[in-house]
Amino acid sequence: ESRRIAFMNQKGGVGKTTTTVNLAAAAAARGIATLLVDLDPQAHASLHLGVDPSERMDDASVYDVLLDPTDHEHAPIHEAIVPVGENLWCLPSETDLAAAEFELGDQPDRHTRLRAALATQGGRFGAVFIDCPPSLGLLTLNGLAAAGEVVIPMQAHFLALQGVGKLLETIRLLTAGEHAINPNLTVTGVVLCMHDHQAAHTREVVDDLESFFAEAAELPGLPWSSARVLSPAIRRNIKLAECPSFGQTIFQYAPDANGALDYAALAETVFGGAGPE
Amino acid sequence: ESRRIAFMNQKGGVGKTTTTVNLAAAAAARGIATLLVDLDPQAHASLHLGVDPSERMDDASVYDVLLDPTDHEHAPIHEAIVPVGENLWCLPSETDLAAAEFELGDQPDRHTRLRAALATQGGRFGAVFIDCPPSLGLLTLNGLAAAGEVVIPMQAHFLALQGVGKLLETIRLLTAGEHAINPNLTVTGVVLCMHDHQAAHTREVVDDLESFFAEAAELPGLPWSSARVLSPAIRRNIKLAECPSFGQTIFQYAPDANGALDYAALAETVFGGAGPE
Ligand SMILES: Nc1ncnc2c1ncn2[C@@H]1O[C@H](COP(=O)(O)OP(=O)(O)OP(=O)(O)O)[C@@H](O)[C@H]1O
Ligand SMILES: Nc1ncnc2c1ncn2[C@@H]1O[C@H](COP(=O)(O)OP(=O)(O)OP(=O)(O)O)[C@@H](O)[C@H]1O
Ligand SMILES: [Mg+2]
Ligand SMILES: [Mg+2]
Repeated sequence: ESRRIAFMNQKGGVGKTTTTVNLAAAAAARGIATLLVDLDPQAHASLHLGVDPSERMDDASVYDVLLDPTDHEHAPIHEAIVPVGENLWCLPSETDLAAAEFELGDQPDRHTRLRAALATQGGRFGAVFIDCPPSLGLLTLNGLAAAGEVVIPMQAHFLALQGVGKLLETIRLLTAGEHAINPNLTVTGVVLCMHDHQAAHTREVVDDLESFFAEAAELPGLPWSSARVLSPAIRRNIKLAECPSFGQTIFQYAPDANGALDYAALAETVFGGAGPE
Repeated sequence: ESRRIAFMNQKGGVGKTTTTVNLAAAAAARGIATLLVDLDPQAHASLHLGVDPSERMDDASVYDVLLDPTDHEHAPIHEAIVPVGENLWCLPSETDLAAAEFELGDQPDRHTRLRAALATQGGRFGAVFIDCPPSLGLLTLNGLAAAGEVVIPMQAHFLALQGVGKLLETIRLLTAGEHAINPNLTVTGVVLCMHDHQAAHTREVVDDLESFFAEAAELPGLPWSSARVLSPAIRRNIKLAECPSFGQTIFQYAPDANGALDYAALAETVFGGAGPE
């Protein structure tokens, strides 16, 4: 009943952070103790939740936790997780996280550092949402190894379908084989972000996605056998682009805006009994 | 008179590729022999120009050129550069490029591989446009070391201003000090992408940018002392989002669309005598 979801897509600017933050806020509003883990050195999820790394130079961040994922007396995990709202916590990022890929470079457990760190938190959180950077590197792999599920934010363009293919291949590498890093990882689905129902090719792209998932459903044992296009699509809404600069979620900034309605409805899809347990 | 421009911004999805491709096409249309170098393992600039890495598995790419940047008889540079239109060539990317960061990891000249490769091409191209991935890693550093100028595509959000500060710091590290990798690198300016003149905070963000550059102009010797907000801003135009999926530039796909008009006008700003020589 504890959901660990990695929000990943190696393509930049598709709505990973916007989705991770606002879905986490919606989960918290539903009474779920929610932790957002910011795995992007650019720290936009942290900033979006009002946590500014430049004001936390002496405080622990997810970088420190990756370097030391234990819970011994002075371990960074005890200080790194900060409350940001009711039922909502953040494990924030910082610029130095960019160095983690090199510093952990050849450690045998370099992919499972975050998983080890989250294991120290037991049942504290009902939902852990992991915001991944736009790459398939070590940080994203830590997110995927630590999660039980993957959600793929994307835009409904044909070019985006190519990227999804590559992304699913990465997930398969993590789940297949006898030394699989995370054999039970499943793909819960795709979130359509910045969605324009009227655009010329939108319907075709969505149809392509839906038939892909319908075919996958016939092939049990694939990580995406029960994946689907999650509804509703998140419509383009300027309020969603404005609120991060003010350190506010859409629910704080513009609770009646389409962006708030769409993410609240998406939270109902993900948490309302339709998702994997 | 040969312009080498790196299009960089570590933030994802801000319009780097869209700008590099369409500005390159506009330069070619003005009669300038133009080379687009795709430094992103996701190869969207290559795909946008109709070059599909999955159909070129046995062909040389920018990856091979980074591993061997010479022009000896069988060097990859001789085959990697492919014509994609009148006055327009592409040095395409491929998925394996993601491995370059590790493979070049500790070579002393790992930052200047692309520069060495482009030096083999002499005066062949009047313009070299380098599309960078959404990071400040080794690939982007190769792009910055190989360029004479930097153009920063971005969106007019307050959060974007933070990222620009970090980006300029990176440029300063490359240009300052006695061992500077590229001391003559200058910032030509910012391209405002997906611009919405009507949005609530757009004017404020643009004002912030313009005053930042006005102050920088008073401090000679900074890499951005003559940087400016380049005009026009590129308006949000759905045609720009559609054409990459068909391997077409905006000038091929929708030559009368606002996207075509805006990028043609931007080319006039960059090449019409207003840029550095
Ligand atoms: N539905 C939406 N309507 C309007 N703007 C949106 C919407 N979703 C996201 N945006 C804006 O689009 C931009 C990219 O979104 P976001 O930062 O969430 O993407 P990302 O995938 O996390 O990017 P990165 O790859 O850099 O981590 C941001 O400026 C964001 O505010
Ligand atoms: N002016 C515009 N109007 C509408 N859509 C645009 C515009 N500029 C870019 N886009 C679309 O926005 C998305 C992101 O643009 P683009 O891929 O050029 O950004 P990028 O900075 O290169 O991303 P990445 O960081 O992943 O390399 C693409 O789907 C693109 O087609
Ligand atoms: Mg993000
Ligand atoms: Mg790009």
